[in-house]
Amino acid sequence: MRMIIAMVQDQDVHKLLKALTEHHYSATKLASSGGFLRQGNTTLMIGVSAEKVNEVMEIIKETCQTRKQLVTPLASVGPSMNNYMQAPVEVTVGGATVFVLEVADFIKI
Amino acid sequence: MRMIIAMVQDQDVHKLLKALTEHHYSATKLASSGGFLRQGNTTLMIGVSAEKVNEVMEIIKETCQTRKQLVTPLASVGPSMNNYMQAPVEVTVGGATVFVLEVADFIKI
Amino acid sequence: MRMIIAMVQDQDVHKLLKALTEHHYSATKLASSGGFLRQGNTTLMIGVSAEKVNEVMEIIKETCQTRKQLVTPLASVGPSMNNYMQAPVEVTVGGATVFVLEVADFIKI
Ligand SMILES: Nc1ncnc2c1ncn2[C@@H]1O[C@@H]2COP(=O)(O)O[C@H]3[C@@H](O)[C@H](n4cnc5c(N)ncnc54)O[C@@H]3COP(=O)(O)O[C@H]2[C@H]1O
Ligand SMILES: Nc1ncnc2c1ncn2[C@@H]1O[C@@H]2COP(=O)(O)O[C@H]3[C@@H](O)[C@H](n4cnc5c(N)ncnc54)O[C@@H]3COP(=O)(O)O[C@H]2[C@H]1O
Ligand SMILES: Nc1ncnc2c1ncn2[C@@H]1O[C@@H]2COP(=O)(O)O[C@H]3[C@@H](O)[C@H](n4cnc5c(N)ncnc54)O[C@@H]3COP(=O)(O)O[C@H]2[C@H]1O
Repeated sequence: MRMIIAMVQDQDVHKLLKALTEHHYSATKLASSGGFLRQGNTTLMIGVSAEKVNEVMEIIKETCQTRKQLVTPLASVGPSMNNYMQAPVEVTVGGATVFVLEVADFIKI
Repeated sequence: MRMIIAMVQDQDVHKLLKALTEHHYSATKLASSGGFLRQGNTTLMIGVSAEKVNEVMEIIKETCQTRKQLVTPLASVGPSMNNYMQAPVEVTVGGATVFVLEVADFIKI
Repeated sequence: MRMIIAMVQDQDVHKLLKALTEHHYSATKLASSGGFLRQGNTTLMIGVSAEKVNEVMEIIKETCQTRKQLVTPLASVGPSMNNYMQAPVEVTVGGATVFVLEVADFIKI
């Protein structure tokens, strides 16, 4: 058994969950946010048998896209109100960041 | 050390946390939702020494119940307003889905 | 690759994420709550290469503090309105509770 932990963009979650359900995979969704952009994203936990990990990875690749985002860096805010606004920077956010962990035991009650 | 990750139904969380605390177990609660029903549930993370896993599983079994839920499947919504409503279907939701992971290191600061 | 799962107090999250970003570490934030105090806290997931775990632990130690909290225990509420209020108790909440898990596979899409 493996636990797949995938951080994906909110826009792809509906499509990904639909594809997982059609392939009879179960998943649990956690609302999360990114440490750098501090924006909302989604973390999915997907428990699957070891030989199914590759198929789930294919489904994630097909449904989750890379996107560019314009971000205004957290400029150091001066004491006066007319903050020094830096020019926006383009950041590429990947389709998914995926960790696969081994599961020592799996129990359904 | 083991990390127990348990997806349980919201209705059982209070009872389960109370029982865990009475047995001097610590837990962290995450609001989550199911990939299939898209309804709210709860994911608990419980770090315990390896020889205590069975006792925690007993506590989960005693406090978390299986329930049946009536669900109206996501019918394909036609262009007109009189959606084609499928008959509700009964889905059984288990008391808990539990993953036990090995912990390489545990540090309290 | 290791997955660091750290439960920290909300007050330290901004400082911790800033320090992690400055050291080019990525993290994902989950809103969580404690099983005992039932109060909000934060769970961070930080995926790092195995030889960087110690440096991340140092950053957590420098930014996350232990705090004392006054808590009124969940007194057994009698049928009348004049609840029996127990005297508040002081509880020490640690700077961080950290689990390090081994990662079998890491994929970026
Ligand atoms: N110090 C830095 N300087 C410049 N650019 C930086 C940066 N840190 C991150 N970025 C960029 O910002 C994007 C969003 O990162 P964020 O931390 O908000 O959101 C992240 C985070 O929630 C999660 N994530 C990525 N790597 C992770 C890791 N090693 N551990 C835990 N979570 C991770 O996946 C989301 C998307 O990550 P992705 O790598 O595709 O995309 C990242 C990356 O391209
Ligand atoms: N391998 C796994 N990995 C990660 N999380 C897992 C998991 N197995 C279960 N879970 C979590 O536990 C919840 C309850 O699952 P259970 O199997 O008892 O109860 C399930 C099951 O009886 C049924 N179900 C799930 N997928 C189905 C499908 N493709 N077709 C028909 N019924 C399905 O619907 C109930 C609710 O499912 P839902 O996804 O909303 O909510 C799931 C999900 O949040
Ligand atoms: N083994 C574990 N597995 C999963 N999560 C864990 C964990 N150990 C700690 N945590 C998480 O870290 C938070 C802080 O724990 P800490 O031990 O520093 O600080 C704790 C501890 O000093 C105290 N405490 C916990 N359980 C207690 C009990 N049964 N009796 C008396 N004090 C307790 O209350 C503070 C807050 O606990 P709370 O549960 O609200 O919040 C916990 C919980 O969210």
